[in-house]
Amino acid sequence: AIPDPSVRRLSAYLRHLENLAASGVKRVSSRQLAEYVKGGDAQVRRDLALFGQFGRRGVGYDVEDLIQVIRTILGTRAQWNVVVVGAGQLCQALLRYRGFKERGFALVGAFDTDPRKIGTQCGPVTIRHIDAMEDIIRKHEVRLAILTVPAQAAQQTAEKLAAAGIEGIMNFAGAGLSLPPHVHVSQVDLTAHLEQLSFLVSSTRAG
Amino acid sequence: AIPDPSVRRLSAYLRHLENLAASGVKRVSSRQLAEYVKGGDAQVRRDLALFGQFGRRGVGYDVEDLIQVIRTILGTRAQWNVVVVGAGQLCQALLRYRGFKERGFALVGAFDTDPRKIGTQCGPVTIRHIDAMEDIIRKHEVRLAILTVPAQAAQQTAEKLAAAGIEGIMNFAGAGLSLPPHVHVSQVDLTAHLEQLSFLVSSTRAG
Ligand SMILES: NC(=O)c1ccc[n+]([C@@H]2O[C@H](COP(=O)([O-])OP(=O)(O)OC[C@H]3O[C@@H](n4cnc5c(N)ncnc54)[C@H](O)[C@@H]3O)[C@@H](O)[C@H]2O)c1
Ligand SMILES: NC(=O)c1ccc[n+]([C@@H]2O[C@H](COP(=O)([O-])OP(=O)(O)OC[C@H]3O[C@@H](n4cnc5c(N)ncnc54)[C@H](O)[C@@H]3O)[C@@H](O)[C@H]2O)c1
Repeated sequence: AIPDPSVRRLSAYLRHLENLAASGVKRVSSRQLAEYVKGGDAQVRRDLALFGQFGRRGVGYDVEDLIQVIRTILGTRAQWNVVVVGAGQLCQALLRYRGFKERGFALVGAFDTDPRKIGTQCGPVTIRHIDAMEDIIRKHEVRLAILTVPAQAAQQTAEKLAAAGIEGIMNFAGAGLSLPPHVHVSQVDLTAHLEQLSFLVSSTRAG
Repeated sequence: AIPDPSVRRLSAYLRHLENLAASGVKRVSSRQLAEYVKGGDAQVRRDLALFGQFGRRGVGYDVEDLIQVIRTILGTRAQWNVVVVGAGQLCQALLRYRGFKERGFALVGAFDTDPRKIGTQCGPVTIRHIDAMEDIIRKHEVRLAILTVPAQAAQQTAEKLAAAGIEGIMNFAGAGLSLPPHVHVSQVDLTAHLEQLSFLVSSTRAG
C-alpha cells in the first residue's frame, strides 16, 4: 500500500503541474517539482519511481504526461459525483468553487434539515431535505461526500451516508467518526494550518 | 527542528483532547490518542517524549495538562490576531466560524478591493479596503494572515502582507508563493482531500 504522505505529495505535484500546463510549460525537472514539497528532488524521483515514472536525466518529465499518470494513480481521470451534507456557510463556499469540477469532482447534491434552506438554489444545485439524499446518491452513483454539519450531528449523518453507499467522506466537523473499515475518512482541520504557522513563527522568533 | 508531520499530529491530538475535555474525561492513554492519528501508540509516545512528556504506564496522561503542554509547544496559549484578505465566499464562512477564536486565533480584520464589499459587516468585522490593511496590521500587532484572493492576485497580495510585518500566511489560493525566508506559508488544498479519497476508494475496489 502507498503511504498517505506520498499520496498527499502527488496532489501537491499535481497542483504545480496544472499551474505549469496553464502557462504553457511543456517539461519540468525533479528539482523544479521539489520546490513545492519538502524533501528535495531525491524525494520527487523516489515518489515518481514508486509509480514507474522515470524522467531522463537532463531532460526531466513531460508535464502533460505526468499529469495524466498522477491522475491515473489518484483515480481522477474519470469524474466522481460528490454530495455535500449540511448546507451552511462552508457548504455555500464549496458549492460555488469551480476548482473541484476542473479536477474531476462534480458536486451533484446538497442536503440539510433546516426548512428555511430546503428548495433554495446554491451554486449548481438546489438544497434538498436529507430524506431525499439516499435516492440522489443511488441515481447519480455517488461514492464520495463532504460533511459540513455541526459536530454533534456528524456521526449520525456519516452513518446515513455509509448506509446509502458512500465509501469516502471529507469531514469538516470536528468530531472523529467511527465507521465500517471500507468507508474512508479524510479529516479537514483548518485550525491546524494556523497552529502550524504559530509554531513556525514562534520558533523563528525564539531563535 | 521538529518535522512538519509531528506538528500536524500535535494538532490532531489537540483536537481529540479538546473533545475529551468537553465531555468531562480526565485521563487518556497513548493507545486512545493513537486512534486519531496513523502510527499506533508507539508513535504517540515518541511524539510526546520529543516534548518531554512521559505518561505513567497504566495511568496514561492528564487531559488538561496535555492540552496546555501541546498549546505551549504550538505557541497558542496566548492569542494571535489574524487578518483575512479577499472577502469572498470562503472568507465569509471563515469569519463566521467560532472555532478559530476558541483555539487562540482572533480574526481582527478583512480586506478586499471590490467597492461593493467595502463597509459591509461580515461576522465580527467590517470589510475594509486593502489600503487600510497596513495600519490595522500594525495597530493590532498582527503576525498571521489568511489569503483568500483569486490565484492571480495571490503573489502581489502576499508581498503586501510581508511588507506590513506578516510572518505566517495560510494560503487558499492555488498559486505557489515566493516570499522571504522568514515568512512561513501553510498551503491549504481542499481538492487534495478528495483526491486522497479517490485514491483510497479506487484501491479498495481494485482489491
Ligand atoms: N466555517 C468554517 O470556516 C469552518 C472551519 C472549520 C470547521 N468547520 C466545521 O464545519 C462544519 C460546518 O460549518 P459551518 O460554518 O458551515 O456551519 P453552519 O452552522 O453554517 O452550517 C451547518 C449546517 O448543517 C445543517 N444541519 C444541522 N444538522 C444537520 C443534520 N442532522 N443533517 C443535515 N444538515 C444538518 C444546519 O441546518 C446548517 O445549515 C461545522 O462542524 C464546523 O465546526 C467550519
Ligand atoms: N471556495 C472554496 O471552496 C475554495 C476552495 C479551495 C480554494 N479556493 C481558493 O480560495 C480563493 C478564494 O475563493 P473564493 O471562493 O472565496 O473566491 P471569491 O471570488 O468568492 O472571493 C475572492 C475575493 O477576493 C477579492 N479580491 C480580488 N483581488 C483582490 C486583491 N488584489 N486584493 C484583495 N482582494 C481581492 C475579490 O473582490 C473577492 O471578494 C481562490 O483563490 C480559490 O481558488 C476556494
